[in-house]
Amino acid sequence: MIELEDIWRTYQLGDTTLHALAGIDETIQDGEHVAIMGPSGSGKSTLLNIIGLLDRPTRGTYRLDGRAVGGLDDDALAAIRRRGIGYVFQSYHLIERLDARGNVELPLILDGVAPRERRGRVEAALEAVGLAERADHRPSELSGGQRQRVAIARATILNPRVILADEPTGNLDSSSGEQVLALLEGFRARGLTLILVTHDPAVARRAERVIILRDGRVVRRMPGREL
Amino acid sequence: MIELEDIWRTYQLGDTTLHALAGIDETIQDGEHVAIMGPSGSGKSTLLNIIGLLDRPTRGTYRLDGRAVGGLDDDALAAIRRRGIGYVFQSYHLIERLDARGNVELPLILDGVAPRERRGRVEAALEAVGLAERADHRPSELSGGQRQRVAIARATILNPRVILADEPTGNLDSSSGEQVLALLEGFRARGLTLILVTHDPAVARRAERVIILRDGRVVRRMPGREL
Ligand SMILES: Nc1ncnc2c1ncn2[C@@H]1O[C@H](COP(=O)(O)OP(=O)(O)OP(=O)(O)O)[C@@H](O)[C@H]1O
Ligand SMILES: Nc1ncnc2c1ncn2[C@@H]1O[C@H](COP(=O)(O)OP(=O)(O)OP(=O)(O)O)[C@@H](O)[C@H]1O
Ligand SMILES: [Mg+2]
Ligand SMILES: [Mg+2]
Repeated sequence: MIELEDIWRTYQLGDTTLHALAGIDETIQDGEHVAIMGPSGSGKSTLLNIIGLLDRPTRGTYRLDGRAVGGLDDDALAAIRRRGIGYVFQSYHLIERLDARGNVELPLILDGVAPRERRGRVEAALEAVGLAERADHRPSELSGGQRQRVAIARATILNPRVILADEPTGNLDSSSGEQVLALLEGFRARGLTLILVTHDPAVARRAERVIILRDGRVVRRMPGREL
Repeated sequence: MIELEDIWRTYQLGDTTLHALAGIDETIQDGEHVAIMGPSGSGKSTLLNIIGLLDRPTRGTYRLDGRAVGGLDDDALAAIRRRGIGYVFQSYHLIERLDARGNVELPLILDGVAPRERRGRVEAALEAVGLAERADHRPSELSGGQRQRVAIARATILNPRVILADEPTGNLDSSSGEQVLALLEGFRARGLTLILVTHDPAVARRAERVIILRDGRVVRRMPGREL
């Protein structure tokens, strides 16, 4: 369960104070499928980064499974992230030196999975995003959408309990986008929580609940089908 | 005028030969508004890179304004590019060390424009993409869509005769996307050629002509309104 209580994220630029998030109160239950929408610059990625333990709020409390994470040090946060949270970044953050297979395999290696088991799981993950034939391409040898799909395969390979995806279909044609959404939604059958940031109403409509941000605040909440 | 004659772009990966483009024949007239669509990995960015003189075909002839560019050296290509072609990249390629203002100003500096004139033109360009209040933010201090808009402002500031945009609205909400498309289409009033790669049919529909790629080939051409 994700509980956000009066969350602020403030930046200081010279003598200007910028509130990327300005008082977010939100609870997301286990197994929920939530979409976050809002104008460019409204705070969506910032919110996802805080939920994903990649950033700390300036003010407010974040309880993950009932436990306040604000008091934990970076190593403790990293441990929770590695096992429990899969993150598909808006700008992918793939490792240039590794090919698609190497990028997707990395979480398994860090998790101590044996080589033989790794091989099968990586092949399956690449297959599921339609990249079996690009396994040995490095990010620079892949198209934009192919990099996005590598990021998705990497984020989901440890079967994390929470998947955070920041504009996962932004660079995908409708058919690759459909394949990716079906994959992400398929994980929910195992009780996984899926939180997507998207600009695409067609993607948001598939969520149970849509949260709309504007200027760092939640301005509307609605069921996906009402979009 | 852009004339592509039997254009191939081939990559060698070990003993595999991959054709990113496999025989493209296409002519784009001055002032045309063209959208390029197609599945992830179908060759759209590769085609745009060749049109934009950032890449050379493995085979075939590219005539720009009647002149075959294949014989030109890198300096000559760079000179044509700098003045005549504005490119909005799928992954932006902004300079991290410079803020939004600095990134947008760079083409003007390279073109020898005086400081006083530069200031006004940069302010206007940032205003036009809704980023006047983010002028002193570096790319890492901007949202994904804000970076995309900086890339657009930078690509258009020299009023190039051809604008190439690779998924310019991919990270934008509908209202920022609308603002950007209106800006890009506004340039056409001066006779500029606009070539957009997009996955969004709503964006492609606004073009006069849509070219659909699949596996490195053109498989369909149609008027935008038929989408
Ligand atoms: N350096 C390279 N070496 C080998 N293959 C490459 C290289 N660069 C691109 N490719 C391959 O060429 C094909 C076309 O890539 P391109 O980037 O043009 O696709 P795209 O249509 O822009 O896709 P997207 O919609 O995902 O951005 C892809 O299958 C990609 O894997
Ligand atoms: N390091 C930083 N310093 C100052 N301001 C920042 C910093 N990082 C982000 N911002 C600002 O915080 C605001 C929210 O950014 P965020 O990336 O969360 O937006 P977003 O909703 O994800 O936008 P997009 O849809 O364009 O990706 C933006 O206005 C941005 O300029
Ligand atoms: Mg974002
Ligand atoms: Mg591309």
